[in-house]
Amino acid sequence: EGILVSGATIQKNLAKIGLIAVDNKPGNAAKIFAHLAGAQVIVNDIIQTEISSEKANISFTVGSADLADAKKAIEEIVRQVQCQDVFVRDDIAEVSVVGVGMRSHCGVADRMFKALAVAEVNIDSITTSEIRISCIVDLDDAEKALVAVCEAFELDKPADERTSP
Amino acid sequence: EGILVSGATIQKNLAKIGLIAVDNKPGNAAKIFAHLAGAQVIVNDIIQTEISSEKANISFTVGSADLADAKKAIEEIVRQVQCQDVFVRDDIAEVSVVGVGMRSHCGVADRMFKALAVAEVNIDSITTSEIRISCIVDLDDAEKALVAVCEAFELDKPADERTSP
Ligand SMILES: C[C@@H](O)[C@H](N)C(=O)O
Ligand SMILES: C[C@@H](O)[C@H](N)C(=O)O
Repeated sequence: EGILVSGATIQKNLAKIGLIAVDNKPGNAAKIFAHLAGAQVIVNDIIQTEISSEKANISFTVGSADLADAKKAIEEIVRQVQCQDVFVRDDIAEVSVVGVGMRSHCGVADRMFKALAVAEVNIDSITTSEIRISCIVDLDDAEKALVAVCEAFELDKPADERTSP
Repeated sequence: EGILVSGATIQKNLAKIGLIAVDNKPGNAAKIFAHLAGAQVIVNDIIQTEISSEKANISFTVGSADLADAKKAIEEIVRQVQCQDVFVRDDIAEVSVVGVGMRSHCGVADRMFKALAVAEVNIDSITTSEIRISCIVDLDDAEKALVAVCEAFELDKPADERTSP
């Protein structure tokens, strides 16, 4: 498959806001992110999953410095989007595996999740793209997670000595 | 910010499987994706959001051709991860906006969601990365969504004649 995982990163100073059970109708995502843009909040990753045809969960990460402004903006908008609950976590870190050809994630995702499972690190949320897989974990587990992932992908060895992916 | 949205894409022939309320404890994501890897299913994007400290939603997309194998593999594993419900959608398309410097999504995400809202296209799920923002929409809305997004980012004009982002 030619998947080459070239590195792993950890990002701290991160916070996550989750909106649980937002009305799943056109315009609600636009309302939330327009309101955040208006509050000059820079959003990192956005994740939405559908819970049913009526409801969806939307969560997003911001730099820790923006958390207070983001929280305030979200509190102002929750009623307009019929959101049932807001979840805020500022004790998180994001561990990512980066590389080319991640498209067929199965080899990479499987190995990353297994490494975190063996290290007893809980995965709070997941996002993937063609070039990376990112997991939000507890801040206390950040180093443990990074070490587990580096070992699983043998990132301490030169690329040509690693077993694929 | 130097955000340059360079293009928009639409991907059909896609299906999405959502696992609702999976036990949020270490090892469960590894079980699910190891089982899919064992069934030779190539997974596109993986999205997980937390619903509470006990439960999480995990969804992933596969090519339409892999849906039957993926469904079978998931049915075999749902009890082991205490998943309450499985959601399958094969009537979807993924519309993406691609470009460099998307990191501070607020300008781009906001504009994309607004374009879809005005076109009355419902967003089923969202994933973002440094280089793209992707929304899953109903298959029937695929063309409408692509046109709305291309107009919002003026993709029919040369890059130097567009208003930022
Ligand atoms: C929940 C939210 O994303 C909604 N489905 C929308 O289209 O805006
Ligand atoms: C839900 C699942 O991702 C679980 N939290 C895990 O770590 O595997």
